[in-house]
Amino acid sequence: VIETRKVTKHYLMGDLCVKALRGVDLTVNRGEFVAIMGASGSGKSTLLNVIGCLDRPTSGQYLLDGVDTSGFSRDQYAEVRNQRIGFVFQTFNLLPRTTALDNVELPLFYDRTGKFNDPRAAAVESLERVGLGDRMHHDPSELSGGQRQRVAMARALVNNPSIILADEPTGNLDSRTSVDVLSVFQELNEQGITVLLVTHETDIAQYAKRIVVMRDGLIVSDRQVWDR
Amino acid sequence: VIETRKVTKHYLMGDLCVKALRGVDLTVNRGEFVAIMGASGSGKSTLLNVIGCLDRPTSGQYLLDGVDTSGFSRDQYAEVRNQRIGFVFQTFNLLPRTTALDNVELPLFYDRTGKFNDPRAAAVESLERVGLGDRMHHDPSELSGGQRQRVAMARALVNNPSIILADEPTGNLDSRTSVDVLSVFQELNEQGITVLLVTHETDIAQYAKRIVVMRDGLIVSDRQVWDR
Ligand SMILES: Nc1ncnc2c1ncn2[C@@H]1O[C@H](COP(=O)(O)OP(=O)(O)OP(=O)(O)O)[C@@H](O)[C@H]1O
Ligand SMILES: Nc1ncnc2c1ncn2[C@@H]1O[C@H](COP(=O)(O)OP(=O)(O)OP(=O)(O)O)[C@@H](O)[C@H]1O
Ligand SMILES: [Mg+2]
Ligand SMILES: [Mg+2]
Repeated sequence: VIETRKVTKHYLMGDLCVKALRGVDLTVNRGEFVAIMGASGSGKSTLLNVIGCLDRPTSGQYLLDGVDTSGFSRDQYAEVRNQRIGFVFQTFNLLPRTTALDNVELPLFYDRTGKFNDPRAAAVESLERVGLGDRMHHDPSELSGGQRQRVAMARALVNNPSIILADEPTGNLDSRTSVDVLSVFQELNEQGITVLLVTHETDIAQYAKRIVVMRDGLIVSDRQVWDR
Repeated sequence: VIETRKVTKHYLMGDLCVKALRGVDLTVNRGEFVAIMGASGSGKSTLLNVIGCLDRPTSGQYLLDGVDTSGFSRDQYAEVRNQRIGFVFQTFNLLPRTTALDNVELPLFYDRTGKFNDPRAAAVESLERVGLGDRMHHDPSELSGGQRQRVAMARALVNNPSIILADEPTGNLDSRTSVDVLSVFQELNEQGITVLLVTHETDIAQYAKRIVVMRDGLIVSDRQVWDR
């Protein structure tokens, strides 16, 4: 369902060229649960942004469901981001001065498939699933770091995406809350949803069935996880 | 050096009262290295904000170096924040559209002690110490999550504070980079600097000499760490 071929991403800063991705080949099949690990600055978020259609590669190809994304129009990119992919950002990206409930409900206003006849109920359920049933009317400045992280997760899941991309979703969570959140991802994966999870913790990566390790913009290891 | 007595912090939201801190007694002596752990929402950041003079308690007292902070003027609060305490925020709080170097140099402009005759050199050294020597001219949007976290750290350390308060400083860092960053804290602690570190990872907490655990706005355990 996800296939990158020799994807590179270069940033030009004056006469310096920062090579965030240097030729990444990654194939993920529908229903897989993949953890992506690697040092700070190794390119994990950049790769996730390309896969989530938030950024285009400098060179190389990215095929989503077998279709080359370089041909996409702005509308097609938006449709992928709003309906097919749920993205949990490393820096949450919540709307300030907007309650958790409204933040989570927002993607449903963009949904034109008509399958959400009660967006408010779907948002409430999504927040309850990550343990925030009693924090729905707080805005981000009235929430703890881990609570904001979970609002970002609830928002990513609310429109039942077929692919979930999560960038360090447990970075601000204690182990008990992390386990609760990861079991949500596991349940969704058992229902056939594809999950890509960036994490720097090996305990968290163990929840996945495959671990990909990056270093300096390249994939250096890619193996199945046994004995989960 | 730090002493809280029955500190509470309540947030009023309509007719609801959220009790983030419910009576916290914590005494930290000069030169200690304390880790604070606890579930998401248990009050760790709120406690750190009170200790860092970023927020006042609803009731109870907070004594810094034996002086009751409730008597402080605005200037005294600012002087504590700018000179005595280095704060690494859970959400970094960097200035956008401002390079890492300028972000780190900023606290030195507020310093009126005259001890920094070369603020730029001090900022460069602080960034190099956290491994960002080659990212100094990037602004936050051009940095990875873990790099932004380290800029926040470099900024907190640049004016040689006598107390460091770090809120999840390794939440976005891989284990190798975390070890590098924690050894910076350990070195500073060996020079006599008091360190309070909020973390949700037990591996990280092991670098401290004492671990305090919070739950629902209270301290539920407080013990020394042996066999480091
Ligand atoms: N301004 C506010 N108004 C209302 N409630 C608040 C406000 N700020 C924080 N809270 C609540 O106070 C509680 C403690 O928050 P705090 O940020 O201290 O938690 P924490 O232990 O740092 O959590 P985390 O590990 O998730 O960062 C949380 O339940 C949060 O929802
Ligand atoms: N807009 C940009 N301009 C220049 N360099 C950039 C830009 N965005 C990212 N970079 C650089 O690209 C590299 C990869 O960044 P990326 O965010 O993918 O890392 P990461 O693996 O997610 O790191 P972390 O674990 O710290 O979040 C970093 O060294 C970063 O400094
Ligand atoms: Mg990242
Ligand atoms: Mg916190």
